[in-house]
Amino acid sequence: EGVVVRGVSLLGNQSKVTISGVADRPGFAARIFGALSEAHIRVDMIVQNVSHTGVTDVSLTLATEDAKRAEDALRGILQELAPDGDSDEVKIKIAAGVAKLSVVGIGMRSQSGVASRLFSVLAENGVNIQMISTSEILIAVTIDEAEGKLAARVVHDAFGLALDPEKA
Amino acid sequence: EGVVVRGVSLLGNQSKVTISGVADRPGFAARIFGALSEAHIRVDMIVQNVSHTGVTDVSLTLATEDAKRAEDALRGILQELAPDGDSDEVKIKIAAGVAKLSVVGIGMRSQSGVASRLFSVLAENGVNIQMISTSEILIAVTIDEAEGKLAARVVHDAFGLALDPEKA
Ligand SMILES: C[C@@H](O)[C@H](N)C(=O)O
Ligand SMILES: C[C@@H](O)[C@H](N)C(=O)O
Repeated sequence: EGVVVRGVSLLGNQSKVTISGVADRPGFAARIFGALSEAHIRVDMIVQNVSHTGVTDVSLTLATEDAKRAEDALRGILQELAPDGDSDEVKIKIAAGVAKLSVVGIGMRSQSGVASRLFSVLAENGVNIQMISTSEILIAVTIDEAEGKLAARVVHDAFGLALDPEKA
Repeated sequence: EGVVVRGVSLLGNQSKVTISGVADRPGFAARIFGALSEAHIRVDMIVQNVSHTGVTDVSLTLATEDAKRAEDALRGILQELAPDGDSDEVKIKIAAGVAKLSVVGIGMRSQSGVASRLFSVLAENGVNIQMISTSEILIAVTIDEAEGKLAARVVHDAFGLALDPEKA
């Protein structure tokens, strides 16, 4: 299918921050990232899936050393993110020990082939996929950092590639 | 922060397919994309957020003309995706009329600034953000296709850019 996979990289020392119960109406994603931007917090991945019953989760990954500052910036606005503007239903959850594994390629528009191979290799090695975020040239997954080295090795082998540890 | 936003593109005629209730254990993402790959279905975005109570949603976008074939490929394996391997809790939902708006840049690692501006511009114009998927060089959101032209115009203006309608 003309896909060329060019590299695999692993970014460690990440934490994932998930805000659940965010109102699925205009303005709420802006509020979250406005607060983070004002606090000068560098964010890596942002993932949001579709909503159920008018609310959804918004997750982001960042360096674990910045997680506390991100939490402080977000705690202040949590209640505003609820559909009624004032609920205890909006929660924030932070988990350290996350690694991001990225497969970079070109021509990955018909991604199901590369994605399916990547996900199969991880599955065969017992590595759970926590989050998935893709673009035309990149498939990124977050996994448990404890499985990071194993995952990077088996994916590198599966695609016959050189491993390129990403400098965080 | 050294970020350069280089272009905005809009991809129309997309549908989003969401499989909900997928077991959050190794092998399930592989099963989904294996089935799609075997049916030669071209997938654009893949988005998966963290799980709650051991299950999560896996969403993908693709050309609306391919949505029916994707649904057929997935219906056959739905029950296998449940935590107990045999449940009626796994559902598939397909919605047409989706557009993907992408902002391409370099140096977007500290993405909260660009993301916050993109999300604010959309919010100010009443455009709801359905899904978000990012990488270091790209922030992609899915929105209602009916708001696609408006969204592309206001984002292009906000970043002072030339609009580049992506050829699907
Ligand atoms: C959930 C959040 O992304 C919301 N849909 C918004 O547009 O801001
Ligand atoms: C939900 C799905 O991604 C699962 N965690 C897997 O690894 O296959």
